[in-house]
Amino acid sequence: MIKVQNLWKVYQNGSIKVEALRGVSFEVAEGEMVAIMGPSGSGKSTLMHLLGCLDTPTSGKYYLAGNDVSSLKEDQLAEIRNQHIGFVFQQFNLLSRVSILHNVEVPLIYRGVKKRKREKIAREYLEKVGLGNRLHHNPNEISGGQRQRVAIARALVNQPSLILADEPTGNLDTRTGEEIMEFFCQLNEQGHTIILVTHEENIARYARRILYIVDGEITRDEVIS
Amino acid sequence: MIKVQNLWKVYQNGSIKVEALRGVSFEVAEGEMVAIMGPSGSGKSTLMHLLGCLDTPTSGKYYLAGNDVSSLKEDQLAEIRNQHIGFVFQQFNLLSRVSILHNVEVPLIYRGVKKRKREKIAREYLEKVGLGNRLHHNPNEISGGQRQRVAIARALVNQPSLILADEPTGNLDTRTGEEIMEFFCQLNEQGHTIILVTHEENIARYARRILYIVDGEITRDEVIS
Ligand SMILES: Nc1ncnc2c1ncn2[C@@H]1O[C@H](COP(=O)(O)OP(=O)(O)OP(=O)(O)O)[C@@H](O)[C@H]1O
Ligand SMILES: Nc1ncnc2c1ncn2[C@@H]1O[C@H](COP(=O)(O)OP(=O)(O)OP(=O)(O)O)[C@@H](O)[C@H]1O
Ligand SMILES: [Mg+2]
Ligand SMILES: [Mg+2]
Repeated sequence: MIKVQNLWKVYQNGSIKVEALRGVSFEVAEGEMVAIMGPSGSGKSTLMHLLGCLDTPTSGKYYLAGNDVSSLKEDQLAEIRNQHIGFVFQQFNLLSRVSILHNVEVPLIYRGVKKRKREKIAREYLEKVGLGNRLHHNPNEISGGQRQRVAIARALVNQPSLILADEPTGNLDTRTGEEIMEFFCQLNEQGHTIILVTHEENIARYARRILYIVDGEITRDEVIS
Repeated sequence: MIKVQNLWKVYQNGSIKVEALRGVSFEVAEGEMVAIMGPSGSGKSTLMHLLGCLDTPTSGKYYLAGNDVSSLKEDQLAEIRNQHIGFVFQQFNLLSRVSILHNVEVPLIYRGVKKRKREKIAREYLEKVGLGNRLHHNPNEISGGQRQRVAIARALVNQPSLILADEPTGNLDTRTGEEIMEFFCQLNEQGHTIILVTHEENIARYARRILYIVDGEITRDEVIS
């Protein structure tokens, strides 16, 4: 499903050069659930953005479902992002001026789903994350963890084959975090591939495998029982 | 230091009424360190905003250092916020178009500190949170946890007597989170009053006392050893 070879990402701002990723290589099979852990600033979100086709590497190769992503044009990448990838951003990236219902509808709009059906599906996913009674509030009118849950619902609403979740429980109490992880596990059992970044050990243990990244390099790749 | 009596916060959006805080009462002595825990949506950030004089209650009383906050005018509240309170927001609220150095200087500007001294102090605090080598980057050019650390440095730079931190380690790996908590403990030993919201038990245990809030009400007030 995913094959990453010697990925480098270097940010150059004026005179300062930041090597965010330094020769990262690994594979993820279809249907796997993998956790990524590592210190703040170690390269986790940068890696997730590359995997999500939201950014391109400075060098190295990324094969997604066999295709060399670097060889794809922007419109093909957009297609892949919309159809096959669900991304939960570390800082949610919700549209603040529209309702949470509309926020969750957006990926369905890109897919051409008709309004009546769209609302029904969006409502369903918001109910799954415990926000069925707040559909018409906008993100400024709900709590931090509730926004996080809207971001999760939006990432899943297209039933993407690849789910990338960057700290999906960072703003959630333990119980709510576990409910969300149960939800991810169900999706994984149905065959969705899931890669999640977390700094919480108990959350990482829902996955079968943990990748550790430090200063832009993979230091450990551990299958857990 | 803090005395809260029967605080209510009700949000009315059209027909929907949300009772975010429902008769909250408690006291915090000067120099105490208290943690607040509770489910997502239970009222933690709402309470923090009231304590930080960033918002006013629907009803109830809030006495800060003996003063009835509800009787104070906006300019007096602004004075209190700038001089005496350091607030770490759940979603950081950094200025994205300026450097992290400038972000941390802002509270010092309000205090009339001259440029040379301001830069020196801001640099110091950014070094304390491990970002001394990124001073001239802006928030878009650093990681989520690094932004969180900038927000912490900014909240502390005025050496406020009351520090309110809303999930200060939510985006930090365990080790970095512990370093931040060590920093808070030092400040507490120097006499600063600290109230922090967290969903992580190990972070809460740095405090001497944990308040539990569920559906806008305090359900437990536990001194821990
Ligand atoms: N402007 C608003 N209008 C309507 N409801 C609001 C508004 N702001 C907050 N709320 C609601 O008030 C309740 C408490 O919100 P608050 O942000 O205090 O929760 P919290 O405990 O900080 O949650 P989290 O742990 O998810 O950050 C939530 O149900 C939230 O949706
Ligand atoms: N646009 C940019 N310009 C310069 N440096 C950047 C940029 N974006 C990220 N970085 C740097 O790249 C490194 C990796 O960032 P990344 O966001 O991947 O870390 P992370 O592991 O997700 O951290 P966190 O756990 O704090 O969220 C960090 O040092 C960060 O400051
Ligand atoms: Mg990150
Ligand atoms: Mg909150």
